[in-house]
Amino acid sequence: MARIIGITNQKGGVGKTTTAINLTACLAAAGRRALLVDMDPQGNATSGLGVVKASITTSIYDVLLDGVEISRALYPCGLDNMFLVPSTPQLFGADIELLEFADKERRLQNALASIDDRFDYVIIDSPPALSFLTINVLTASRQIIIPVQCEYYALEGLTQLVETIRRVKSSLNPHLDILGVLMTMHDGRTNLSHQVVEEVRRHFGDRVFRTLIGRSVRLSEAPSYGKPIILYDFRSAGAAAYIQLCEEVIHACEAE
Amino acid sequence: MARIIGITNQKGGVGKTTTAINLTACLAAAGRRALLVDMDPQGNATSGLGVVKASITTSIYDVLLDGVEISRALYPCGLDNMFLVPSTPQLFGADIELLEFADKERRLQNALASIDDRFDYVIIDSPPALSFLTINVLTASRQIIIPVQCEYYALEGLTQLVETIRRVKSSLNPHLDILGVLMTMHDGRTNLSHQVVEEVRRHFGDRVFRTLIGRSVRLSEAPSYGKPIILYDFRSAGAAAYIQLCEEVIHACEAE
Ligand SMILES: Nc1ncnc2c1ncn2[C@@H]1O[C@H](COP(=O)(O)OP(=O)(O)OP(=O)(O)O)[C@@H](O)[C@H]1O
Ligand SMILES: Nc1ncnc2c1ncn2[C@@H]1O[C@H](COP(=O)(O)OP(=O)(O)OP(=O)(O)O)[C@@H](O)[C@H]1O
Ligand SMILES: [Mg+2]
Ligand SMILES: [Mg+2]
Repeated sequence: MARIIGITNQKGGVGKTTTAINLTACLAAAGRRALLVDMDPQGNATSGLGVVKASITTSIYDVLLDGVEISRALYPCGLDNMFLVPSTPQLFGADIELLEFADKERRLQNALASIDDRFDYVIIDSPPALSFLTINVLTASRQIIIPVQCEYYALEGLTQLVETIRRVKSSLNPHLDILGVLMTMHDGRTNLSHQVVEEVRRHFGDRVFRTLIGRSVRLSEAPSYGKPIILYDFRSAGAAAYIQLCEEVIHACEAE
Repeated sequence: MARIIGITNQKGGVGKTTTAINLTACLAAAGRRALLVDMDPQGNATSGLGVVKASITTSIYDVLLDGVEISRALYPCGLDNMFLVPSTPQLFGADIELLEFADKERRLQNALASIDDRFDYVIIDSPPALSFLTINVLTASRQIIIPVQCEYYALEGLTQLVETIRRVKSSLNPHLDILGVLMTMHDGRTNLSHQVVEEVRRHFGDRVFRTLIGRSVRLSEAPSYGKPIILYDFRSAGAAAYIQLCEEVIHACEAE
């Protein structure tokens, strides 16, 4: 049974895609069969792995809206054990188009059921919104990772997100839990970073990952080469941070 | 007649709110009557100006969904000549709730018509999505500023955004134009920043503002004090950059 982990936060630019790509890649490098699902119409996880949108014949849009088997939308992405379900700009219309379906919140959950035994981990990247696409991610996931940028605005949306997770848990997905809050773009030289980390630790206690992802230019360069950080620059601080996160996730998910 | 400028980009975390707050504040400091409208359910423009959400009796939600006069939703925010129409979390439901209205794309445009003579500039902050809230911003605005972070992913969404602007221009708002593309969080030390600026200049030519907003910690600290940068740290590089942008905007809008 695959462990399905959604990466969500409606605040924009907090490191959702960067975390989704690099966590999936590290899990694959650690020998787990790992699938990354791009549920963001922007398709940054797709292009960040070098998959050219024009070459995509079956995307997550076809799976959610036309009921195409998700196994027909699996694309290799440069690492053994790792596959991607890509996103295309067609997905921009999905929030409205999903309204017509009786099972509008469960389209992703139902689609993933058919490949549950083929993967150890399914990591899902979300758009920066509390839309039906994000509700689908929350309904399909058993666990959630919340990336939080070490910035003032990042704190503000957390209450709203936690409330939305609570509501999905009580009405659509009783198994849903927060696996952890991940501090991203941490800059040890600024007071702001320290204050935000302290504030988040005060709210979430030990649900905050010990791993802090530091701000690192190599991490933001990697997607322009279509590679996860462990293939772009294995020796960088960004690679070390995501390898450490991966170990924390494996320990939390497999120690049960 | 107020000059209505929307700040939009569906990519998250590119500096929309930071630009909306600081451009409005600089316009007010330059003696223009300036209104900031927060159309993002996250409400970062509202909290970034120190307006406490619990103290808000009338917000943009009441204006858009209940037809309340927008003049009843004007809040002072620490600078003469500057007012804010705040956002509250109720706005998260607006995308779906707006579907029931025949004029669902024009709710903001119609609301702003009643205060057109009270302001010289109306600046509108948008959410990171191509949703009905953003369509309302595009329909209400005569001009658009597109903040683009100096990062790889920032390039990807531009084609989609320009296409959406073109569609709104032909179907809902023939006056709509791109006032300019603003490069944000520029870091002169990285190749990536230079490459992205070059790429954007190649696409947009002289529609790219000469002002580059450099990455500056003071800019990200200011919202935690509820102040625009010119009140938080007038001598900072961030303040100088937004003052320069303000001059470019005044020159472009008032030289006509
Ligand atoms: N630790 C880091 N250090 C430096 N840059 C980073 C780091 N993590 C992410 N970035 C860069 O910051 C930007 C925002 O990150 P990313 O796109 O992953 O966020 P997101 O939450 O997925 O954004 P969106 O809300 O638009 O989906 C990207 O350009 C990315 O390359
Ligand atoms: N020039 C800058 N230098 C340093 N930090 C900046 C700069 N501009 C913005 N920031 C910080 O980067 C983060 C993202 O900026 P901001 O929230 O304005 O982007 P946004 O596009 O409005 O995000 P969203 O898509 O969530 O609405 C914020 O924490 C902000 O304080
Ligand atoms: Mg993303
Ligand atoms: Mg914003």
